[in-house]
Amino acid sequence: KEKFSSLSPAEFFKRNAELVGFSNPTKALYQSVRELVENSLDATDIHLILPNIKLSINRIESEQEIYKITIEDNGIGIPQSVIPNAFARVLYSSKYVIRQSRGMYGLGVKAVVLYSQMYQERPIEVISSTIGSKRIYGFKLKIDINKNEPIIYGRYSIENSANWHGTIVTVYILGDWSKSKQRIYEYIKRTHVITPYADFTFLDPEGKITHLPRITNKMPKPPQEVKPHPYGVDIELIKQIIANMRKKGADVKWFLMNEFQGIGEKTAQELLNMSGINEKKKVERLTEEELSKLTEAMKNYAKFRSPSADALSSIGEELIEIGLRSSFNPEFAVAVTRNPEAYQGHPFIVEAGIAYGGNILPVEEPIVLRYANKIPLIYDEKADVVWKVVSELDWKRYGIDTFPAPLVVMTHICSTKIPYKSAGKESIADVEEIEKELKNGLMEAARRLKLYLSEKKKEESARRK
Amino acid sequence: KEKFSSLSPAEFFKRNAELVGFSNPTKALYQSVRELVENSLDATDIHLILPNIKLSINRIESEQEIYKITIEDNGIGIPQSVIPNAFARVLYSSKYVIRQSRGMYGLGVKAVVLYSQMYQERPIEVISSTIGSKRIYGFKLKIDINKNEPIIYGRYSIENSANWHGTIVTVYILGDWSKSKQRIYEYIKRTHVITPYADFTFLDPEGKITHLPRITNKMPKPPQEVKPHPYGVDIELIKQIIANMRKKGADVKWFLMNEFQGIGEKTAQELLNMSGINEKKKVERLTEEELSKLTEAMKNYAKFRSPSADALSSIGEELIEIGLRSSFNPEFAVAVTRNPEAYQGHPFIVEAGIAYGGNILPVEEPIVLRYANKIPLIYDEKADVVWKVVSELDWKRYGIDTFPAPLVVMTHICSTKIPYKSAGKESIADVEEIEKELKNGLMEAARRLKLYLSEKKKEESARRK
Ligand SMILES: Nc1ncnc2c1ncn2[C@@H]1O[C@H](COP(=O)(O)OP(=O)(O)OP(=O)(O)O)[C@@H](O)[C@H]1O
Ligand SMILES: Nc1ncnc2c1ncn2[C@@H]1O[C@H](COP(=O)(O)OP(=O)(O)OP(=O)(O)O)[C@@H](O)[C@H]1O
Ligand SMILES: [Mg+2]
Ligand SMILES: [Mg+2]
Repeated sequence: KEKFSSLSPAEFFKRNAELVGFSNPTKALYQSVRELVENSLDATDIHLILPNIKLSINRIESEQEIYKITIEDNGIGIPQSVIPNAFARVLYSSKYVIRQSRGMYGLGVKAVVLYSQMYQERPIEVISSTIGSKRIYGFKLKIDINKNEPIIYGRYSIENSANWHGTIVTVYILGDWSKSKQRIYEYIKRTHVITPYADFTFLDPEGKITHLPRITNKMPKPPQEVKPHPYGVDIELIKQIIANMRKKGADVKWFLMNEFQGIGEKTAQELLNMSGINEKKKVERLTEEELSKLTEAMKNYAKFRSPSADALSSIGEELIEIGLRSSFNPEFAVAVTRNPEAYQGHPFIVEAGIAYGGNILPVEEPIVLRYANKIPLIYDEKADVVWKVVSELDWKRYGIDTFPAPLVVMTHICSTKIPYKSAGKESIADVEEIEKELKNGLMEAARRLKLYLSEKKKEESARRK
Repeated sequence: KEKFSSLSPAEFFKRNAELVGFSNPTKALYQSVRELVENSLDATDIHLILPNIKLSINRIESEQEIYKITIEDNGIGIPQSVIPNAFARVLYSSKYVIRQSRGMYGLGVKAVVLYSQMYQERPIEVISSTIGSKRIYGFKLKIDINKNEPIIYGRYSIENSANWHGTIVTVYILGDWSKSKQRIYEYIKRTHVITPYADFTFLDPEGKITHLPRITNKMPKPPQEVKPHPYGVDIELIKQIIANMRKKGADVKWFLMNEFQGIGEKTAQELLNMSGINEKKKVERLTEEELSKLTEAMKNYAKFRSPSADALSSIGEELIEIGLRSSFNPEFAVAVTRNPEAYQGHPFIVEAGIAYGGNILPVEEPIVLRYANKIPLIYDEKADVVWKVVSELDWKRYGIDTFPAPLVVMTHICSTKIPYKSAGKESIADVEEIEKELKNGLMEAARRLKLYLSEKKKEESARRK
């Protein structure tokens, strides 16, 4: 009587497109732009390439609001053998590794393609060439939603005579430019402010061209892939690491010392004693109960050093302060980059910035600019843990007696895993460790504001005498 | 250099367990209880069975906080051939049909099993018998996370001599009872308040037994499965309906008149004229472009009647008011059930209740009790569209001059698709049509409060004379 059925991941995220940010045409146009831009930036700055990104949005139908979005980057490109899966297989990604990147789910561009297929019939077009490749490859693709597989509508290759590398993506989606416009411009500008080594060109549907030029050639140190940290383990993760090991027949002591960060010989022995496991036991022969004991030991062992911050790449105090000054022309600006911390085995860094006065108009509530892994977050502000922390701060203690006040607050959280509230990547869940660091970072910046405001008061009362 | 890989849906939701409500052991214990209770209620009241639900949570390990959760219901049971998939295959469900139910994603109980496997090694146990079945079937299951398939650790069947029907689920998870306790009790009590035809027994880890007895035998009219509404279509949905059609070789006119609600002969012809499609054309032979034109025609045709409310099952004004009175002992209570509306082809009904004074203590902000498809929502209040509407209401206009005030507001949204912000089902996205109806429903209830408060004022000033 009840009808049982299963869904492919493509069917699931198409039916529930709001779970990946595609709730309506206005949001869809914004989400498409941000997913494409984030893929292009991951393909460049993580690999120490100065990003050149060209984005255009053109309206191509008069009856329906169908927009053609084209984005071109000079990134590392995508090998032709994986292009179909990268763009047309949901839950397929090169970012399932332990390293900070903007992407993390293997969903982003596929959600754009799914939405594209809902209201118009043109396939997505991808042109790409990897560094040093002799040929440039082109594909026209759709997603077979029932099977979660690519359908190749066309493919070709041409000689790469100019030694180009990068990716060009063209996709057609139902949108609403007039309602999305403001947030799309905000997204691009706020991205450029913290990515001043990137060159952006944007052609909008009204024909307006915006060029945000490269301001510096200095690039941040790229994040490195790291091994899992013991505090981040669970039984199923250990099973997966064992299944993926290249070395066969390894004993459990070798496994602990080589597949995880921060486990030396002495620590490995201690963990095995705690779990009652013989150090010579082959790791593929561990029983369910032994895996459970080992997981428990790793979670409870108190003396691991913190997870490595090599996997992270912060914005930096200098860049944040420059960005605040250039955006707002304030009378005061400060930025704080905290030391690395961790939650559930994932390292993270909180950065906070404050700008005050000058050209900032007084506002009822602080203007809050949230960032996560170098992505500007624009929707769902009130749901974000950052908003909770900013609104719970007692600004009186830092010299802001009343609101309205000319105050801008910027926050950046970077991590090997950002705990977003949903796969649309709009707001961050309130993880205790992150909330605590946000509070400490904001208070540290606010104390510098307090110092400035009290100095300013002294000067003003001195001047009056 | 970049490592490409794919994830099964089980791997994806295990890695990102916070996307399905499992962010930490405290939340996990709560989420496990609510996913199990919601499955038991869907298996009973949708099928006109008076629900008897027995829930127990016992702590079974002293070093780690492992809890054994057992739930038993007298519902329709699950056929033995699908039990393994129902509990151990992510994205498998009987609720992928167009009919109001608490479940909707095919994820809920699987998320419990995934989390269960992360920190302890016992499989989930399921015992079930469908109505009239001669045998009762038992399984011990785990999820093969890499393949997204069940692993059957054990199976058996016994004779069903007592003609029992229902389901018993036992699962072991890492939790934190002291931190979850309050919200778990709130969830159960708030569920019983709007489901007074259900009998709940709850044994908690401290040995306390709570019995919430059946208060009435009167059950709401169950929701019925309906056909898709034209306003809810898109190209891929039409393709899917065509692929699933039993009747082969149907022409497109038959297809429109029989596979959708609200399309008669005249309307079908109009749609085909708008799309330039011959009425005799076989539906499997429609081109991509014709499917696109047909979708556009259905979205733009202005004369469809509203989506059928047969698929819905509201709580009802009487039950809401009784619930408010029994929970709060107020001096005033009112409930409003609005007429059905629709968003994106999905019908929905908003219900609103207000309670004031009496035993309600004055509060700084109204106490807001949110419900969706008869589920109490407890987390993420500030992210919910309901909170936005309640806080934007000008309570002064309705006789509440200042806060603190003794005010409770209840809202219920029921629909064939609740637009949750995430698959953890904690808060509702701000869909314009729903926001508008919430506002209208609350204002309608608030006007009755205003009337009561002004009458009360008159009586009080009359008494003083
Ligand atoms: N412009 C690009 N240049 C190079 N590689 C790209 C580009 N766009 C996409 N890719 C590749 O395709 C993969 C899939 O992209 P997709 O956006 O679906 O997922 P993701 O970026 O890994 O994660 P998320 O869902 O969080 O965005 C990426 O992991 C990347 O390897
Ligand atoms: N107690 C139960 N009695 C009868 N059927 C059940 C019970 N528990 C689960 N099922 C069946 O197993 C299926 C899967 O349950 P699961 O909780 O994973 O998904 P769902 O309830 O369909 O959706 P959601 O993810 O929103 O909870 C259900 O659709 C239902 O058919
Ligand atoms: Mg991406
Ligand atoms: Mg369920």
